[in-house]
Amino acid sequence: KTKRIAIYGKGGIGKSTIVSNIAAAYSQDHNVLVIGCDPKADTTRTLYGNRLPTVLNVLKEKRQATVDDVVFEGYNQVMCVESGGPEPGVGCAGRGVIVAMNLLEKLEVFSEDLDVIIYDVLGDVVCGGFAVPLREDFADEVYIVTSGEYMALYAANNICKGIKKLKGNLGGIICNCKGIENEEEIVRQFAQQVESKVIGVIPRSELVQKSEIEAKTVLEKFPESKQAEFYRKLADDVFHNEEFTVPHPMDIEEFEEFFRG
Amino acid sequence: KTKRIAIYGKGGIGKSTIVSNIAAAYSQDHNVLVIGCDPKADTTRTLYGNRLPTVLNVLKEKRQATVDDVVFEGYNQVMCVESGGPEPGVGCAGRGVIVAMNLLEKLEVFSEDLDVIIYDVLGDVVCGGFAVPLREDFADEVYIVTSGEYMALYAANNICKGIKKLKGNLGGIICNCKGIENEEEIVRQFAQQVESKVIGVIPRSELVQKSEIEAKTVLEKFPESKQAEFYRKLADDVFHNEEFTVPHPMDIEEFEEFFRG
Ligand SMILES: Nc1ncnc2c1ncn2[C@@H]1O[C@H](COP(=O)(O)OP(=O)(O)O)[C@@H](O)[C@H]1O
Ligand SMILES: Nc1ncnc2c1ncn2[C@@H]1O[C@H](COP(=O)(O)OP(=O)(O)O)[C@@H](O)[C@H]1O
Ligand code: SF4
Ligand SMILES: [Mg+2]
Ligand SMILES: [Mg+2]
Repeated sequence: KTKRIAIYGKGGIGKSTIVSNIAAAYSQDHNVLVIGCDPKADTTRTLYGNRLPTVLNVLKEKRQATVDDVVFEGYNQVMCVESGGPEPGVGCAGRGVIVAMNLLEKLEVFSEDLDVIIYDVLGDVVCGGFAVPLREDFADEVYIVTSGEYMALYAANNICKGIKKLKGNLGGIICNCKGIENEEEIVRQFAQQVESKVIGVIPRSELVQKSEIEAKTVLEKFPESKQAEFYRKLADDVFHNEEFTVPHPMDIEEFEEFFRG
Repeated sequence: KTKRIAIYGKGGIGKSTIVSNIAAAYSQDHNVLVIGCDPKADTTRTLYGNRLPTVLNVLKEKRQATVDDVVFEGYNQVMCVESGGPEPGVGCAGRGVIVAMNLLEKLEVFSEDLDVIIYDVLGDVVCGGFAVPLREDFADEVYIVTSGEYMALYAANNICKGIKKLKGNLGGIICNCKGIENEEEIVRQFAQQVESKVIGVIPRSELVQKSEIEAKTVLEKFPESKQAEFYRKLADDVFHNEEFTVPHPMDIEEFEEFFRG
């Protein structure tokens, strides 16, 4: 059975870095499809080596798009798709996700022999197209990327509200460290408060920038590094995870209290 | 003529801090109305001393809301409103802004004897309700808050796309420093690239946290400080600004080039 995972988190928190590196880890032994659902359209850059044409942009040029117009093969045969977003100020920012999901369904991309599908989804607002991987039959498990910072945890709590509303399954919280004091403990307490768990901790590392500059993942550029090992471990723990919860988000007073305490 | 200003920027960049402090600066000699258009609903906390009831939440309880249900007087008689946002996963995150604008119009709040109206608007996505202060007859001038970081400038460039699309007037870029190397220069070059200017630079300061913890602005808690002076200067430069441009946003390749260069 295909493992269908959605990764959510505040913009800039590190979703694409984590998604591309765990996809690279899975690619050793599995058929993987990565679908970028962030208007930034840069989830797959380090897997493909370049920015992909987005589904939205392809459909502006071609009325009948084929699989080869929107699905591209990257590192170790990871399949890559970027939804894209409309021009700012023109309709719903999440429209690209809706259009991409419909097209991939129509082109029967989802019925391929895939072991893992990973959605990388903008989490600053949980609405419109950005709620689609949660609400419709696209992803079975959700993981939230956060750091110990207020803004990241606020967004994580908001995403928990969305998951609960849309009856999704929260598999766990991924701590992508920013170097905050006591960061791992703060994130563990947050996970406990929302009735989930920390499924992985990824340290801050220069190797991320060094590989990113060459449009590569850490796994490709520095396969022997400790950082690559952290991503492999996370990939493994997510793959074998069987504990899911409906999160118990904090209301605003509880959240402020939690952060001050 | 009432000065009607919208402040946009990436979530967490410092909009509310800047909006509340320049409102406090204006309050000396002017009638000011501050309208929070961020689902976080915390723009006015340091002006009122507490979190305000949001328009959306008030309308859940009362079908006929009055001015006193949604407009609250804070520091130095600054009038405060919070739009609020719907529960994540339930409809458009910008719905609170639309509902609040309609209610304030109906209650004739805008026809009051106001010198300055300031909108604090989420800028991670420029769509739905978040585009309303740009597209409809609510604000005449837009200012974008950014730092020297990639994510903040990416969002600023996106907001420029929205302003251009919706034919808004960009008054300038406000640099809220994060302590990045060469930050002011990076932001000046960005402003030049999009055919705008830097209208103010606000240093990073502990006084922000120290006053925020007491739900006060820097102007209220530390009126004699250098930081308060920076906010007063910005308020002054914005108030007297008469140069507006339709921004010239960068496309994605130009933006990547700009940031690498
Ligand atoms: N563990 C890490 N260590 C160092 N830098 C990181 C790490 N994770 C992410 N980054 C950096 O943070 C920035 C944002 O990461 P990204 O994955 O693009 O975020 P998102 O997809 O959530 O917007 C990138 O420039 C990336 O290089
Ligand atoms: N100039 C500054 N110096 C230090 N901290 C700041 C400064 N401006 C903002 N902050 C901090 O950054 C955080 C986010 O600021 P805020 O104004 O709430 O952002 P936004 O309204 O854009 O989401 C706040 O915790 C605030 O204390
Ligand atoms: S639903 Fe969300 S993404 Fe769509 S227009 Fe509204 S705020 Fe924007
Ligand atoms: Mg990303
Ligand atoms: Mg704010």
